[in-house]
Amino acid sequence: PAKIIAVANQKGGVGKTTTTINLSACLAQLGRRVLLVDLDPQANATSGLGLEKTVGASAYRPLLGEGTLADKICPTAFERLHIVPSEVDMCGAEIEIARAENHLRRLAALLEPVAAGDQFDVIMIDCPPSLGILTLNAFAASDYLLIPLQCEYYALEGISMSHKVLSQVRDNGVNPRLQLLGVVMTMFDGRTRLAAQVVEEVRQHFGDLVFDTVIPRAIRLAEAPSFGKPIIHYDKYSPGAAAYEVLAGELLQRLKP
Amino acid sequence: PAKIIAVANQKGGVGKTTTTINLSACLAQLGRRVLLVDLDPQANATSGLGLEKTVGASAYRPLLGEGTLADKICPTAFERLHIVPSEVDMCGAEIEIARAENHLRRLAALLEPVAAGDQFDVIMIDCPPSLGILTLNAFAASDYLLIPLQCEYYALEGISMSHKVLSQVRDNGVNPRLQLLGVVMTMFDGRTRLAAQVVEEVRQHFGDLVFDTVIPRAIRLAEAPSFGKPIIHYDKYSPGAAAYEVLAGELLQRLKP
Ligand SMILES: Nc1ncnc2c1ncn2[C@@H]1O[C@H](COP(=O)(O)OP(=O)(O)OP(=O)(O)O)[C@@H](O)[C@H]1O
Ligand SMILES: Nc1ncnc2c1ncn2[C@@H]1O[C@H](COP(=O)(O)OP(=O)(O)OP(=O)(O)O)[C@@H](O)[C@H]1O
Ligand SMILES: [Mg+2]
Ligand SMILES: [Mg+2]
Repeated sequence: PAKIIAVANQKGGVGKTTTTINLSACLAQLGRRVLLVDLDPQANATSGLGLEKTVGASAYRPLLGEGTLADKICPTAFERLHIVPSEVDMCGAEIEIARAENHLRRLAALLEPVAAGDQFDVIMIDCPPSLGILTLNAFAASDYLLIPLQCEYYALEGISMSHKVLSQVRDNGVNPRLQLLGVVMTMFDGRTRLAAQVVEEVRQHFGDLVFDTVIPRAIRLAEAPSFGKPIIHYDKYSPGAAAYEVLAGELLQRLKP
Repeated sequence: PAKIIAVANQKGGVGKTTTTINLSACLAQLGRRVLLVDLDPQANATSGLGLEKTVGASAYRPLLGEGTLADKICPTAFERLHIVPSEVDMCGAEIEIARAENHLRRLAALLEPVAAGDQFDVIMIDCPPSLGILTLNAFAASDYLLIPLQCEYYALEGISMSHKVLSQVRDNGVNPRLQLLGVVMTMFDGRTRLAAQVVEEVRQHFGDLVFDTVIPRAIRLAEAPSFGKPIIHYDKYSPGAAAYEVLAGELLQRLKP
């Protein structure tokens, strides 16, 4: 069965989508079969992998009880990497799901048959920048939580909130198996004191939970999505590509049974 | 009566809070009496102005019908600048407000007496990175919408969504007076081609609606919130401070009757 990893952080613009796309692509390159679920109405992971945003293509209708998630799985241009795309309709999803039955475990119920099958080794879920219904559904459906953390002041403030919600989801029985896989430092700019201070503070706070690999701020990472490609397919020898390749290796070490 | 401006963009990390804090501080320096309403559960504008996040201090209870907004207005350390702080409880607000009566105009009803009075000239609302209930309440309560737009690819993709929602709010009668005050380009990094491409594309799309002033990517802007100060009080002579001062002047030109 596949391991399910939610990539989440309430703080916006910290590199959730960039991390989900590039880790998924690197894991596929290492031979794992990966499904990326784009749960963000902005559909950045969908366009970042070169797909159009098509009405009706997302998990939206299945989350409201119409059809299965398997119907929505599409291939991408990249070997061993599939996606459940997002769409604009997902904006309305939060309110409609909030009013539905069993509103926190709807994604969990949809993903169970997909994860139980033999099609995928890893399922990565890209979450919107909030702790609303869609993100809580991702927490309820996942084995692990991965928190990208930008090396800046505001990002530091928000980390305790995500951690608190993880404990709540685990302790109130919504998903007792959810564990924090780790915290990934992103957009590290070696020229500033601020970045180094934030990394030090996070390591003091979270210790070994912080991945050794730090993702540098690198313009090629911001350019790649405009070509619909992960960094290893856009600029294979760039610092951003190297960092995500090393991170993928570190992630596999942590997933070992 | 005060003019009410919502600062919003569904995309995360584009500079909504940084723009709300620094424009508010510059307008106060220019002699305007400003109220900043922090509508984001992350409460970044609250801590960025040096206030603690205190339980019960936010607009949360008034939005659910308990008490007035006037009760929640606090002074800041900066002359002519007041704030309605945010708090963690605001996370739960979206679901509770969604179930309440008149759920889109609850903030509008709370702000009406404050704006009608003679205490403030400008009210700025910092929105969370979503188009959910809290942001829709801000749209319903405001005279103008200001959209900060990061000079990067994903930010470009999201701009049409905010514009679409603005038209919906105006045309379906929730708030017929809402206008787009403009689009502010943020985190412009002159060393990259990507930033210049994005600015050009936005100017083609939105023409005169794009402010002339472009906010540069400047590390001092990211450092200032860790000292609880707007940039003009943290590093008055920095490029970030100059850019927001010029932007404040341009904004006042656009607000002229
Ligand atoms: N290491 C990096 N170096 C440079 N730019 C980066 C890096 N990581 C991400 N970016 C860029 O920063 C912006 C924010 O990243 P991204 O969209 O991945 O964050 P996010 O957390 O998914 O945002 P949201 O909260 O809106 O979902 C994007 O324009 C992205 O291209
Ligand atoms: N012009 C700038 N130059 C450098 N850093 C900036 C600039 N503007 C904002 N920042 C930093 O970038 C990060 C994102 O900015 P900010 O938090 O204001 O965005 P936001 O849109 O309010 O985010 P959210 O979507 O989470 O509410 C912050 O760490 C902030 O300090
Ligand atoms: Mg994203
Ligand atoms: Mg903000």
